[in-house]
Amino acid sequence: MTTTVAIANQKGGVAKTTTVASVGAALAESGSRVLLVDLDPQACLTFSLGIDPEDLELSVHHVLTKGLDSAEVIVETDDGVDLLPATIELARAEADLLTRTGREFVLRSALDDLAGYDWILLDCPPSLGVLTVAALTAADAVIIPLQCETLSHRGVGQLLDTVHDVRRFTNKGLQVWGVLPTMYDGRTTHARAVLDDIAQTYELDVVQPPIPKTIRFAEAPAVGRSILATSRRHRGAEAYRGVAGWLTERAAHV
Amino acid sequence: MTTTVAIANQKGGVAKTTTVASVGAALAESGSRVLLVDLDPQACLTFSLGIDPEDLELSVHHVLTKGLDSAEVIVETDDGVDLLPATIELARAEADLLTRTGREFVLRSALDDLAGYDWILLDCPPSLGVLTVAALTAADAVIIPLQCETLSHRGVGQLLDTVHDVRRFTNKGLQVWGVLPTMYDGRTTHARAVLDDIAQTYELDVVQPPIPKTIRFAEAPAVGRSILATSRRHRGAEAYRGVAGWLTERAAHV
Ligand SMILES: Nc1ncnc2c1ncn2[C@@H]1O[C@H](COP(=O)(O)OP(=O)(O)OP(=O)(O)O)[C@@H](O)[C@H]1O
Ligand SMILES: Nc1ncnc2c1ncn2[C@@H]1O[C@H](COP(=O)(O)OP(=O)(O)OP(=O)(O)O)[C@@H](O)[C@H]1O
Ligand SMILES: [Mg+2]
Ligand SMILES: [Mg+2]
Repeated sequence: MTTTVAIANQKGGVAKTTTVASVGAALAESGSRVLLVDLDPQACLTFSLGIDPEDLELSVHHVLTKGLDSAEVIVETDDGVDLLPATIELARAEADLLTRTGREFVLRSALDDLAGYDWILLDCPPSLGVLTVAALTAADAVIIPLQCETLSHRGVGQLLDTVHDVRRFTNKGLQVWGVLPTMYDGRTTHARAVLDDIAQTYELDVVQPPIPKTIRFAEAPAVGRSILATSRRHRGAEAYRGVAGWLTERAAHV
Repeated sequence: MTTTVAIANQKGGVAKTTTVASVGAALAESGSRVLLVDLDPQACLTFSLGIDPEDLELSVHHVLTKGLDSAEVIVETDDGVDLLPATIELARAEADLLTRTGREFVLRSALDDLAGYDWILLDCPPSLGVLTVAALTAADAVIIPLQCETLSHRGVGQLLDTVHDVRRFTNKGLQVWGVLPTMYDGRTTHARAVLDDIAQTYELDVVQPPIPKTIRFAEAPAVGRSILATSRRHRGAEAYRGVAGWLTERAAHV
């Protein structure tokens, strides 16, 4: 049985991509079969896993807009996860799909054809457009990575409005599993205040443990591997292993 | 004479909004007449300056898509700058404008009708879509805020490709003034290596001084003021005053 999780937050730079790569690697490390899907035209996830998008002829763009089989596009990575990669052509997907009836379902149909994965994680771009809505429509659950700062707080309400619409119109079963505190500096009162405020205001669970802020995460993409490979015993990697465990337990209650 | 500067970088969370708010406030503090334009549907700049986008009936969206006069929409702020605010309706602007001939010029025409500003700063969303292209078409110059980390490095080439297209087709005079290192931790070799690599690879000037990483920036939007008001003598505010000075000197050579 496959669990599909969208990692979404329209605010930029809150560690969506880092979360998908690190949690994916942690799940694979503990034996799960994992597929990661890069839905950002900037292809940061693809690049982070050691694949140069400019070397790719086929990407998720062709799956979504040309009806290509996902299996023909999926690649293996050194981090033990499979990847449905992105390229800059995906920037046209929003325009290409804009007038197509049922555009929200293009990703869901593509993933429905796949078998054999325990987990599919979807890396969303920093917007609430067609690609994010397609991800929410394809997912069983959504996790919201949250940089616990004021400007991040604003976006949560808008994201939940979008989730609400998706549940009404295109994916009744979509569950919000909670917010994941990322780049978390628990020593500052600001971060703790923002986290508490968000959890209470929107009645959201908080995924555990929070991911600590550490330069090690910025260094990992430079060698095209997740932090579990580059700093395997470091507290940043350990925290994402913890999150993988939290998700596994949460999935058991679905 | 008005100098219009686009603050652009499609990577999320690299301090575009923080740069526009802080540099704008610094220029106003030293006597300039400043207009800030919020081009992000998430309206973070608008919110950062103490204005709740949900209270606004009119925004830059109506200026761009309904031909409304900017002067009817511009508001004053407590930070001494004027603001052309955004609301979530701006999310429709990309779709609304997509098929309109000359859509790249909608912002330029709107700003051409304004007189009396020394500086107009344009806060771009984290994408290379219609709104960012409109900003680059309207601007005399572009500044690229740069979080000196690997994933930020990737985007610079793509952004410069877009700038190249704009210079060919819609704005011959657009100048790239350089990269501004933001959230800079000069103690790490990673940050310095990424900065040097980008400056050399793309032959870009580096705006001075770099902006240091400090939690004070995250706290300012909570009270709806720029850091020059909330931490006026702090090194973060001083750094942005320095950048305002750098820009003033740079504008004199245009
Ligand atoms: N826990 C952390 N500590 C320090 N740096 C981090 C951490 N997590 C991620 N980063 C770094 O922060 C930057 C932003 O992270 P990332 O690209 O994953 O965010 P994102 O939400 O996917 O951004 P975008 O909105 O552009 O897609 C990257 O340079 C990344 O390496
Ligand atoms: N020098 C700094 N030190 C620490 N935090 C900072 C600094 N500059 C900005 N920040 C914080 O980092 C976060 C991202 O900044 P900001 O929203 O300005 O980036 P952005 O590029 O406009 O993001 P987006 O791509 O979502 O528009 C905000 O919470 C902001 O308050
Ligand atoms: Mg990302
Ligand atoms: Mg912004």
